[in-house]
Amino acid sequence: VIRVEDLRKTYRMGSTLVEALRGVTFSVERGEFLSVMGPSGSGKSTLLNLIGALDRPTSGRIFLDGLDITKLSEKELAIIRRKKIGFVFQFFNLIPTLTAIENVELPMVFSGLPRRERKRRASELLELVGLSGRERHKPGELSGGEQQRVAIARALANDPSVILADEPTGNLDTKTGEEVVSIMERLSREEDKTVIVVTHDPEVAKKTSRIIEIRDGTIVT
Amino acid sequence: VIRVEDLRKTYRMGSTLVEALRGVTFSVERGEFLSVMGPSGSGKSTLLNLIGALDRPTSGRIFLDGLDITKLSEKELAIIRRKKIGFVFQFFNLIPTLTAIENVELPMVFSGLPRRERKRRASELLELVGLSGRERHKPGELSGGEQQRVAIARALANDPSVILADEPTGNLDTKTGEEVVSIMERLSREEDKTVIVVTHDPEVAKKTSRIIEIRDGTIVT
Ligand SMILES: Nc1ncnc2c1ncn2[C@@H]1O[C@H](COP(=O)(O)OP(=O)(O)OP(=O)(O)O)[C@@H](O)[C@H]1O
Ligand SMILES: Nc1ncnc2c1ncn2[C@@H]1O[C@H](COP(=O)(O)OP(=O)(O)OP(=O)(O)O)[C@@H](O)[C@H]1O
Ligand SMILES: [Mg+2]
Ligand SMILES: [Mg+2]
Repeated sequence: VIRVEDLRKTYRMGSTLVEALRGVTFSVERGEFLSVMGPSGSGKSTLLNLIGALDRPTSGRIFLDGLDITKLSEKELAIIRRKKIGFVFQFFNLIPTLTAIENVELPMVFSGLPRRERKRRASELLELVGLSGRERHKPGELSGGEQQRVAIARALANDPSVILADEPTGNLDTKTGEEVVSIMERLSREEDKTVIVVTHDPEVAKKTSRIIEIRDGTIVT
Repeated sequence: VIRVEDLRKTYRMGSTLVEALRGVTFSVERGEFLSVMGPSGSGKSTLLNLIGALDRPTSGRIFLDGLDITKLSEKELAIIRRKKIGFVFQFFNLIPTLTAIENVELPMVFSGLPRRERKRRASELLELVGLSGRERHKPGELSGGEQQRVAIARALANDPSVILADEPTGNLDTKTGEEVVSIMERLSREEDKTVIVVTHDPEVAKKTSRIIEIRDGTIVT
């Protein structure tokens, strides 16, 4: 359901070029639970951002459900992102002026879910990640790991078929981290969702069905 | 060299009170390498922020080198923070408009180090954390773990006698994380610095001389 072909990404900084991805090719099946590992700075977030249509590759192709998303306009990409993809950012990207529950509701506001249904689902998702007592806290009133869990709940808001999670357990204790990984594993196994998790934690990778290793912008497994 | 007595911190949110720390007492010797562990939301960052004089306790006392810092003015606290304490924030708090090397230089600008000495030391510290090739990148042009390492280098800028690190390896791969922990261990053993690291990673805690466990705002070890 996801395929990338010879994907490259070069960042330009003034006169310096940084090759973050240097030709990455792989496929992911529907319902697969895949992890991407590699040293700090090896290109993992760059890869996830391209698959999640949050950034454009320098060259190469990305197929989502058979559709080459590198050929789409910004508008078409925004629709695909909203409907199909749930993204957990490495640094959460929560909106600081909204409460935890309002942050989780936001994707459902854009997809037009009725208010009552939206609030009920947001509350359920916060309960799922263990944050029922923190619905009205704003991000500044939450701990690091609590913010991370709000970001995970938000990624699940529109029940996406693809979940891309960039280091979703970095700020969580072992037990809470295991609960998050088992939520993602269950979504892939029971609801046939395709889950890609970038992680540094071998314990998280162990629970996935396949590990892709990246080093210096290329796949080494 | 650090002692906290019956430390309490209650956050007020409108009409709601959140008791983040409920009476914490312990001491840390000079040159000790201590870890603080506990579930997400248990009060670790709150504790570190109080010891680092970044926030005021609701009640209780904090002694730094025998001086009760809870009795000091904002101005006196700022001087102590700048001279004695190096703080690695859970989310780095780098200045987005400055490059990596400028971020590391900044504490030395405030402490009045001559420009050439400041630049030499900042470059050395970035090399120590493995970022020589990224000195001119701004935070937005760095990966998560690279930003984290800039924050670690910056905390060491004024050669502080106390280093407080809040989850310094959450975004680092195993090898890079081990390098950071061994830097901290060496600073405590060879230079008699007092290092407190908040961590979720048992592998990091294993390298420390003592582990304090916090749960629901109190010490449980
Ligand atoms: N906007 C940018 N401009 C220039 N270089 C960049 C930019 N974003 C990332 N880089 C560089 O590209 C490389 C890959 O970055 P990326 O964020 O994908 O790494 P990563 O594998 O996610 O690392 P980490 O595990 O530390 O989060 C890094 O070396 C980084 O310095
Ligand atoms: N400004 C605030 N207002 C209200 N509640 C707060 C505030 N800051 C933190 N809290 C609450 O206090 C508790 C302790 O927060 P703290 O950040 O110290 O936890 P932590 O142990 O560092 O967690 P983590 O491992 O997730 O970073 C949390 O439950 C959090 O919701
Ligand atoms: Mg990353
Ligand atoms: Mg914290």
